[in-house]
Amino acid sequence: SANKIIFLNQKGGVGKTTSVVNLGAALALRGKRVLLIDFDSQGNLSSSLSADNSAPGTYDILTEQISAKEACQKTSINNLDIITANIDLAGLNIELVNVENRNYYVKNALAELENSYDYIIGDCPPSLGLVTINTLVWASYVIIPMQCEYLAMEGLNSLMRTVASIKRSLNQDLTILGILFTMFTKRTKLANEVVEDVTQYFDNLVFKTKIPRNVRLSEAPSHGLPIFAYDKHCLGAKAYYKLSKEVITRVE
Amino acid sequence: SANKIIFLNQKGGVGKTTSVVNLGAALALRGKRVLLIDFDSQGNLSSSLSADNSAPGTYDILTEQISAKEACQKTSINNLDIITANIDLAGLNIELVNVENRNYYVKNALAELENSYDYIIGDCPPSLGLVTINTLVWASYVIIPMQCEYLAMEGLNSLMRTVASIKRSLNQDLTILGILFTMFTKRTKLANEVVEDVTQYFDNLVFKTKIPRNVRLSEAPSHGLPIFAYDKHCLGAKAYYKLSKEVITRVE
Ligand SMILES: Nc1ncnc2c1ncn2[C@@H]1O[C@H](COP(=O)(O)OP(=O)(O)OP(=O)(O)O)[C@@H](O)[C@H]1O
Ligand SMILES: Nc1ncnc2c1ncn2[C@@H]1O[C@H](COP(=O)(O)OP(=O)(O)OP(=O)(O)O)[C@@H](O)[C@H]1O
Ligand SMILES: [Mg+2]
Ligand SMILES: [Mg+2]
Repeated sequence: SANKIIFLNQKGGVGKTTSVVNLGAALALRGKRVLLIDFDSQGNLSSSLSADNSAPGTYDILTEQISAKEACQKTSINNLDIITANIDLAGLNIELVNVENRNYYVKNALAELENSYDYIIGDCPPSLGLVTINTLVWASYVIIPMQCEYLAMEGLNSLMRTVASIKRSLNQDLTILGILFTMFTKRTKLANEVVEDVTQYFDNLVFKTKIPRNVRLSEAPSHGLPIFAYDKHCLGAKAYYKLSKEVITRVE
Repeated sequence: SANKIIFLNQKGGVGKTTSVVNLGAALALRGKRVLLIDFDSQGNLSSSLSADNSAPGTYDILTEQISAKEACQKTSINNLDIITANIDLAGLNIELVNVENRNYYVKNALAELENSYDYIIGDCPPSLGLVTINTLVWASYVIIPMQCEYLAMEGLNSLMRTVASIKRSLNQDLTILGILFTMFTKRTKLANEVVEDVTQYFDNLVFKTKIPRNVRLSEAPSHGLPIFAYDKHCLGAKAYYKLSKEVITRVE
């Protein structure tokens, strides 16, 4: 059944959405059946792939207006589907507060997709609200993207503690698949210091692949394309392609 | 009485915290009495100024365990005080849901500070939860920091709509003081396109001052210092000093 992965970091702007789009596309290029799910009411994942986020999406599935299977949309990339999100999802953090079983909404709603895909990858918002907690109860793996910046290190320990407490109380299968350095610039002293500190502390958890800062990655979303369709020879594309190999090795 | 300003953008990593620290410090250098308030449970504002975020802070004020005046801490900069935040604040978005008057907690708790400062500046988390809504009900001005990136433009209209709806229903005094471009790189085509698009659409709302991408700004927090104490001659320091002049002109 499907490998369920979420990209999570409550620190904002660390490359969660960019990583979901391009890891997903790389796995699809390698022939895996991949579904991406937008759990962020900003809908950046949906717009990065020119998906129609006025069509029924994550909010409609979680409020049982449509089934998960019906909400899957094809993208321009073969083997790559998406479930979109829009501003409706923002209200769910409040709507779910007083509901029985509020932590299992995502897990229950997405159960029917388990055999249709090899990888299901979720993009989370930069917060640890109820929707995000729901994705931690559903997922089997967490990937933590982090910028090589001082402020990005601050929240890492508290994030690890949150994942550990969900694993203990709500989802024994949950594992941290790895920490992914994003927007890395070799020539910056601070970046190298952060990489050294985090690698010394978390050792094998850190992915060998580092995603370099590459302006082509920030241009691709304005064309609604993953990097492989926008500029397949750039450094960003090569890095995400290499990451997909590492993810497959860790998972399979 | 004090000019109450919040830095708000639900898009993550756009320079909210960096702007609050350095605009605050620049106003203090110009002799204004300034208080910074951390409304983000990540506590990045607190750590950027080496403040003690285990001392009573925003959460303790909003749950009425301590008064706002008692929670003000001095920083290493003259005329610059801070109220800190830590992970406790994350729970408040849920705790406040079923409470009477839940939108006025910040406004009521901070009323006693109005005459002690010239500027009170709040740093918001990258989400539009109940704590953030509370800051919109309290503030007189909103500054929207935005990166010159495609994905950052996506959320701008929905943010403007949120501010307009709070102004209509909960806080008639609320005004958008301006849109601030951050991490701007002159040589990137995408950055110039975004600046052009946003300026054409929002015209006078856009601050003339653009904050350049400058690695010194991302190094300063690891020393717990605003940019003026870390490297007062760098481009980042000059830009925030210039911004403080523009803010004073718009406000006073
Ligand atoms: N490796 C990279 N090189 C250059 N730009 C990048 C890279 N990765 C992401 N970006 C750009 O940086 C910005 C932040 O990335 P992204 O939106 O993916 O982060 P996020 O963690 O999903 O943000 P949020 O917390 O708001 O959800 C975007 O404008 C994106 O285009
Ligand atoms: N002008 C700049 N030049 C270079 N780096 C910057 C600049 N402004 C901010 N940074 C760095 O970029 C990262 C994001 O900035 P910051 O944390 O201030 O954004 P934020 O909007 O507060 O993020 P969040 O949404 O997580 O609260 C930080 O590591 C910061 O040090
Ligand atoms: Mg995102
Ligand atoms: Mg911040």
